[in-house]
Amino acid sequence: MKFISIVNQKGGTGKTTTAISLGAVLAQKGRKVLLIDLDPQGNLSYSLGINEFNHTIGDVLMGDVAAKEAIVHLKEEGLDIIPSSIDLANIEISIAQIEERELQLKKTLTGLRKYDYVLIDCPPSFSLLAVNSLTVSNQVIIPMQMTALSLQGLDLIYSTIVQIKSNLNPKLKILGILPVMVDKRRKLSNEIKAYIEENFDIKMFESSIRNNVKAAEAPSFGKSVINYAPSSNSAKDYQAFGNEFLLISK
Amino acid sequence: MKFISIVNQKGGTGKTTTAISLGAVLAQKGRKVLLIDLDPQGNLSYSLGINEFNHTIGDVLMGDVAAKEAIVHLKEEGLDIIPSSIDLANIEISIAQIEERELQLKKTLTGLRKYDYVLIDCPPSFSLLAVNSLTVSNQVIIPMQMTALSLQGLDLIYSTIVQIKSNLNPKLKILGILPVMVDKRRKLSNEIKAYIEENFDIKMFESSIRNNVKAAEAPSFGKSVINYAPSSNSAKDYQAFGNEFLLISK
Ligand SMILES: Nc1ncnc2c1ncn2[C@@H]1O[C@H](COP(=O)(O)OP(=O)(O)OP(=O)(O)O)[C@@H](O)[C@H]1O
Ligand SMILES: Nc1ncnc2c1ncn2[C@@H]1O[C@H](COP(=O)(O)OP(=O)(O)OP(=O)(O)O)[C@@H](O)[C@H]1O
Ligand SMILES: [Mg+2]
Ligand SMILES: [Mg+2]
Repeated sequence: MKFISIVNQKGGTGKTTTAISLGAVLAQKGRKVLLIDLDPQGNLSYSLGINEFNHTIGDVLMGDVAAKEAIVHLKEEGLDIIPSSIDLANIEISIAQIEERELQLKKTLTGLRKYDYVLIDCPPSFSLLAVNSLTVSNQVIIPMQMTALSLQGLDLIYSTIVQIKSNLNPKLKILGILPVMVDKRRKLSNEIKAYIEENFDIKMFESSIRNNVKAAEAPSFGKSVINYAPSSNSAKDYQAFGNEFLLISK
Repeated sequence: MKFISIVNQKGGTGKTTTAISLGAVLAQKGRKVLLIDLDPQGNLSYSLGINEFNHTIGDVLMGDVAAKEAIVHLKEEGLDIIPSSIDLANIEISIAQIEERELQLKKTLTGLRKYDYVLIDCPPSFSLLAVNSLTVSNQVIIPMQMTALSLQGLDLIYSTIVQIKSNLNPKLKILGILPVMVDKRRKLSNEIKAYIEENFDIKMFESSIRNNVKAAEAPSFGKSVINYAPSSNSAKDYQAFGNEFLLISK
């Protein structure tokens, strides 16, 4: 059972879209997948059409409900999800007062059935929630736009992960950077890609996800782009990424 | 002297790019402009080439230094800035313990020279920092991508602003929503725009900012796109927005 953080503290870098799309591709390939929405803004839950639910990841973190009780099964997508809601913002503040606060997710995310992959969608900040995700995870995927501002964020992500690796979770491994919303015609995309490859000791996935309106439309239908528009460029790109992921994530 | 929050808790919606570009356009038109980087990730500071500084907005918030002391003058852009650094993340946590914590920015942002506009760039969350910005502000600009997930965020922004207006700052006024990174060919952009106009009681600016690689390149040169690429589409769009802003912001 692999726990994978989808992380980038920069906003709008395709974290949620990647968590959903990768999850849907893996589910199509017969893997058992659990998605966890760890963002108080609940984009992942919303994108999969989840408006009503009994329990959230916040309830799980507070120890009010067992993780298993908070699971919603999505029949069409073939995967499970633990949703979030805005109460998670206050719960993050409460957890900050607990001793071993970075371990709260690890302590409460127990008693789950045997999933192949648990993908955790993180919020755009290096808040306690993201640290909790990195502390419980085996692997990390970093979706990134190929822009100048994304580079500024990369330093911070890398040093945060190095810190967590040495203090809290030695087994944590960066699987790689996934270039997203790529416009292949742009010189900038290739320049940023090359710069990262030369200056950072982080693997970059071969696959990249093109900028494609279908990915931006899918959330209003409550579906992954994989199911909403299977022949679209973004769906095809995520299929290729899913294959690459399966090879590397052993 | 008008204080304006550039706010949207959704990540990557062009807040920082808008704060810088609008500021640069107003400065070109002879207005005295101060930019405040209120994001611990310091994108605004980085985008304007500020790597070394004596004081940050964090020092100001903690009362360690007068606001005036933290100002950096940017000669080429013709505007002033109070930068931020990652220490702002811990400072936000400290401020949360203070009584009247939503008023800390209002209390410490004093003794400034007479600026025409103070533009405050907010982080991607509805954290205490964003609330402080909204509490001290006269006006709000909401930059938004025209995608389905942006709509989910709009409810939350609106209710947060309504709450602050009734509890903390009755004079707060939403100037409008600015569509950013727009691809005019996309049906989705027009659908989202129409949906907002029909369902939200929030004005939408006539101007919109097109998706344009020059805007994504500018930060690596430490310049606003207005100065980096004055004849680019994004620079022209921000010029038009600057004119519209001046008419409305009276
Ligand atoms: N490949 C793509 N092509 C076009 N639009 C995309 C693509 N991937 C994501 N988007 C859109 O871009 C916006 C940002 O993506 P997303 O919400 O997945 O990023 P995020 O990193 O999770 O953001 P946040 O930091 O706010 O959590 C969304 O409106 C999404 O629908
Ligand atoms: N008009 C545009 N065309 C193309 N790229 C743009 C445009 N405006 C902004 N960008 C790029 O898109 C990314 C997100 O923009 P920006 O950082 O300004 O958003 P933000 O809302 O401040 O993000 P965050 O939520 O992380 O603070 C950046 O890499 C930026 O350079
Ligand atoms: Mg997200
Ligand atoms: Mg920003």
